[in-house]
This record gives sequence, structure tokens and C-alpha cells, in this order.
Amino acid sequence: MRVIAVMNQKGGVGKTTTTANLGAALAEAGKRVCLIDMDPQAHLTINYGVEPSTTEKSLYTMLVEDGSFLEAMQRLDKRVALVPSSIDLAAVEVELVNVAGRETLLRDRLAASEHDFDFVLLDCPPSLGLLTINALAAATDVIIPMQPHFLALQGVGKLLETVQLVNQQINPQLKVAGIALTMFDSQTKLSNEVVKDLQQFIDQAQGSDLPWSHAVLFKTRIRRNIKLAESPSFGQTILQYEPTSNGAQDYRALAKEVLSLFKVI
Amino acid sequence: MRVIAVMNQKGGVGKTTTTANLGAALAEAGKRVCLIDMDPQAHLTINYGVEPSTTEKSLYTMLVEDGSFLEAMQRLDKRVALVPSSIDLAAVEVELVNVAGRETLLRDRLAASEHDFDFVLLDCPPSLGLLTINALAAATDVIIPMQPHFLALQGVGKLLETVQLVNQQINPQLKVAGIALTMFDSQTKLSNEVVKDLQQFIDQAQGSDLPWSHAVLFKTRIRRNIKLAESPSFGQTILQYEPTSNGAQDYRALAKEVLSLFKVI
Ligand SMILES: Nc1ncnc2c1ncn2[C@@H]1O[C@H](COP(=O)(O)OP(=O)(O)OP(=O)(O)O)[C@@H](O)[C@H]1O
Ligand SMILES: Nc1ncnc2c1ncn2[C@@H]1O[C@H](COP(=O)(O)OP(=O)(O)OP(=O)(O)O)[C@@H](O)[C@H]1O
Ligand SMILES: [Mg+2]
Ligand SMILES: [Mg+2]
Repeated sequence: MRVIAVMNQKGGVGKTTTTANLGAALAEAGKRVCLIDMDPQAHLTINYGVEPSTTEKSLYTMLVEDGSFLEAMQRLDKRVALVPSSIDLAAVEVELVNVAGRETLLRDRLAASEHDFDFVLLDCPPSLGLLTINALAAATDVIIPMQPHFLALQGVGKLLETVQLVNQQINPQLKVAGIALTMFDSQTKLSNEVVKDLQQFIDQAQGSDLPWSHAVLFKTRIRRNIKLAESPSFGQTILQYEPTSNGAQDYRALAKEVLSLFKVI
Repeated sequence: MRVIAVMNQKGGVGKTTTTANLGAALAEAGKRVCLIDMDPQAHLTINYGVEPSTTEKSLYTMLVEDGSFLEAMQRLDKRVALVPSSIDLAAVEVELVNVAGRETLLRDRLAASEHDFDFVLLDCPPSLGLLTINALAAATDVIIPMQPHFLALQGVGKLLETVQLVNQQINPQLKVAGIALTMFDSQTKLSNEVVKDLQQFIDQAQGSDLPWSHAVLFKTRIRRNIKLAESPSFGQTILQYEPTSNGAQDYRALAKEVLSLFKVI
């Protein structure tokens, strides 16, 4: 089983859109997928048509009230389950500031339940706070969605520093599987420059013992496609909403790359 | 003097791009502007070509070390000053969790200094945490940049709830000046639907005693323009980098609307 943290402290880079649609594409390819909404904004939860404020069991009950993973999970589909977020999560960092073991609550809850998912995907909030740290502590792999922009590049150093910290102090199996370029506009010089910079950075890490030494820059670029922004308003993934769109094609292609990367195709 | 919090807990909606370029356009129009980078990511600081980690005085020294506003400020231009962010800011929420008066530290520091700016713009992080609360507690007005997408609409309720909370408990002069639509693509049905929803929402609040009863939906749409994403890589605003671009035109137009809204044109 792979536990994948979909993370980037930069806002609005497609973390939620990637978790929702990569998850759907992995399930379409026959894998059993559990999605966990780690963000108090609850956009992943909304994307799947689940009402965040009225769900009783959620990531909050799991992390703060010692609730079980299986209880918090809602089955959405034959191969897709979801642990929804809740508004209460917003205060969790402050609520847990003095609780021992607060960084590994998610890991403990996942370990305490018998379950048979092929993939667990964790949609992280735009920050490097306690919720993201819990995701990194529980994950086997990290996928980093990124917009091919200059400001996006600025955050990568800090992001990888955090991954390294968690790898060294809490979770030695944590590694970066890859970077997925989102909202991609191949026409612009800026996108191509950012791609070059990223590829160079990844190549230089090869052979080192850094947790991103085997990271790839996914060949699939998720192109800008308004259908991806529309589908959450119908409580659907892109595969349900517009199965022939560029958005659907791109996320299926990304799923194929992810499956071959983990050699489970 | 107007203190404007540029806020939205949703990530990547153009808060930093708006603070940087609206600020530059207000200065170009003759106003004295101070920009304050409230985000540990320090993207506003980078956008103006200032190196965040090496600056000694920053928002951190102002809020946590009782430093003065005038000391933390760097003069960038005849009419533009900046209080840079610093990496230390990332831990501030946890560091100050038990400090009395932690929500009004910024307000206190601004009040303690003699200064003669026409506008102070506060670039907020993508969260409703302590740094954003400090901005709201110190502000006279809020400008909300928003992408005309469905998920963006989902956050507005929570955002306004927070504004109302701060207005009632800490800062009775806080009000929402307006919503600025960013990364706007007029071609899409989704943008037009979101515009309709927002306009309706704003109209319904008219005549109430809510802090957004006089809010406007700015007529200026900031169009998607790759030049806006390129300019930070040169440490420049769009007015310096590409003064004739759509991005420059749109932010000058937004500045004009802001000035007429505050009747200081
Ligand atoms: N490829 C795409 N084409 C068009 N719109 C997109 C694409 N990917 C995401 N979006 C839209 O852009 C906005 C930001 O995406 P999303 O919410 O997935 O980012 P995020 O990284 O999860 O944001 P946050 O940091 O707030 O959690 C959303 O409105 C989403 O619907
Ligand atoms: N109108 C625009 N056209 C093209 N690119 C834009 C536009 N506005 C912003 N961008 C780019 O989109 C990305 C997100 O914008 P920005 O960083 O200003 O958002 P933000 O709300 O401050 O994000 P965060 O939530 O991370 O603080 C940046 O790379 C920026 O350069
Ligand atoms: Mg998200
Ligand atoms: Mg920003």
C-alpha cells in the first residue's frame, strides 16, 4: 500500500484538484483508493459532493478525539472512500500544541486499522504546519503539484527541507516520488524555463542519499482546462463530469505514470 | 490613512500579486504607500527584489521582539516602503499561542510610530490564523482577491464570518471595501456565473449593518497575463517590468477605482 502526501505550501497549485482526479483515475484503473482531506477548507470533501459541516465523523474525530480510521471513512464508490475534513480542523494546530506525539496522530490511526487500500492520498493545506507534518509522517511518498511559475520555484527549497526533516526525525521511509506540473501553459517562455530549472535540480540529486534522489518530473503536464474548475460545482470528478476533456485525459495519463513508477501497473 | 488587508484564506488567488502591483500603482498615482509582508513565504518581499532570509529587521522583529515599525521598514522608492517577511514568521502562531494581546500586536506597533503614509497594504497568508487576524485587527479596510471559480466561492462565507468576528470583538472600524476578480478569463461560462453570484450576494447585503454592506465588486478584472508571473523573477513590479502590458493596465485601473472608492482621487 502506498500512502501519498499531495503537498505544497504554496497556495492554489492544484493539490486538491490533483488528489481528487488522480485518485479517481487510479480507481478507474482498478485500484482501491482512500482519499483523506487534511485541509480545514474541505475543498476535496466538497469536490466529491460531501457536505463538510454536517458530517459527524471526520479527520477531526480521527486526530483529536482518538476516533478510528474506519469509522471516519465514507465509502463513495466501489473503489473510492473518503475521510472528510471538518471546520473544527482549523484550530487543530493550536489545540494540539502541547500534546505529545501530535505529529504522528494520523500515522497511528492508519496503523491501528485493518484496511486493504492500494493507495491512500492525503490532500494537504497550503502550509507546513501540523496537519501537513502529520501527512508527511504517515506517508510513504510525496507528490508535489506545482505551477510552472517563478514564485512556485521559490517555495521548493523550504518544502524539501521539511521533507528531509520529517525523513530524518520521524519517518525514514518518506521520499519524494515526483513533481507534477499543473495549470500548464506550454506556450510561455516562463513555463519552459521553470521546467528546465526543475529538471536540472532533480538530475543533480540523483545518486545522493537525499529523500528526492529518485524523484521524477512527471512527463504528464496537467493543462489548464476550465472543466477542472467546473467539476467541483457538480460534486463530481473530471472523469464523471467530462470524461473526454483534456483534464480527464491528463489525469488518466498521470495515473498511468504513477502506477508504472510504483511498478504496479 | 487607509490600512488595507489584502486577504483570502484560499491559496494562489493573487493576494501577493495584487498587494505588489496595486501598491505600485497607488504610488505611481502620487500616494505614499507602505507594504507589509504578513506571509512567512515572503513572496511579496521577493517580488520587490529583497532577500528575505538576510534582512535583520522584519515583521518578525516587529511582532515578536517588540521592534518598532519604523525600524523594520525599508525604503524602496520615493513613495514605496516595505516591511519584509522572514522565515521565523512560520512559527509565530505557535510561539505566541499563550501571549495576551497576540491578535493586536501589529495594530499596536503601527500606532506606536509616527508615520505619514496614505496607504498601508498588508499581504496575508492563505489561512485564517494569527497573522491574518493581526492584519484584520489593524486594518481599516479589506480587499478580497478572488479567482472566479466555484471552490473560491466556497471560502467566502468563512472569510466574511472571520471579518465579522474581528469587527465585533476587536476592530469595529473593519469593513470590506471590495472584491477584486483575478486571473480572469471572460470567455468562460464559469467566470460569468461566479460574477453573477457575487454581485447578487453584495447587493443583498446593502443597507444591512454587516461589515460588507458597502462592499463593491471592482469593475476592473485583473486578466490572466503571464507578465504578472514573470515580473517577480526580476524583483520588479509589473509597472517597472512591462508598463504597457494588460497586467500593468489592469492594476492601474484597479488603483483608480480604489482611489475613487476612498474619495482621495
Ligand atoms: N488544470 C486546471 N485548469 C483550470 N483550473 C484549475 C486547474 N487545476 C486547478 N484548477 C482550479 O484552480 C483553483 C485552485 O486549485 P486547487 O484548489 O486544486 O489548488 P490547491 O493547491 O488545492 O489550493 P489550496 O492551496 O487553497 O489548497 C481551483 O478553483 C481549481 O478548480
Ligand atoms: N493575473 C495573473 N496572470 C498570470 N499569473 C498570475 C496572475 N496573478 C497571479 N499570478 C501568478 O499566479 C501565482 C499565484 O499568485 P499569488 O502568489 O499572487 O497568489 P497568492 O494568493 O498570494 O498565493 P498564496 O495563497 O500562496 O499567498 C503566482 O505565481 C503569480 O505570479
Ligand atoms: Mg486545496
Ligand atoms: Mg501570497
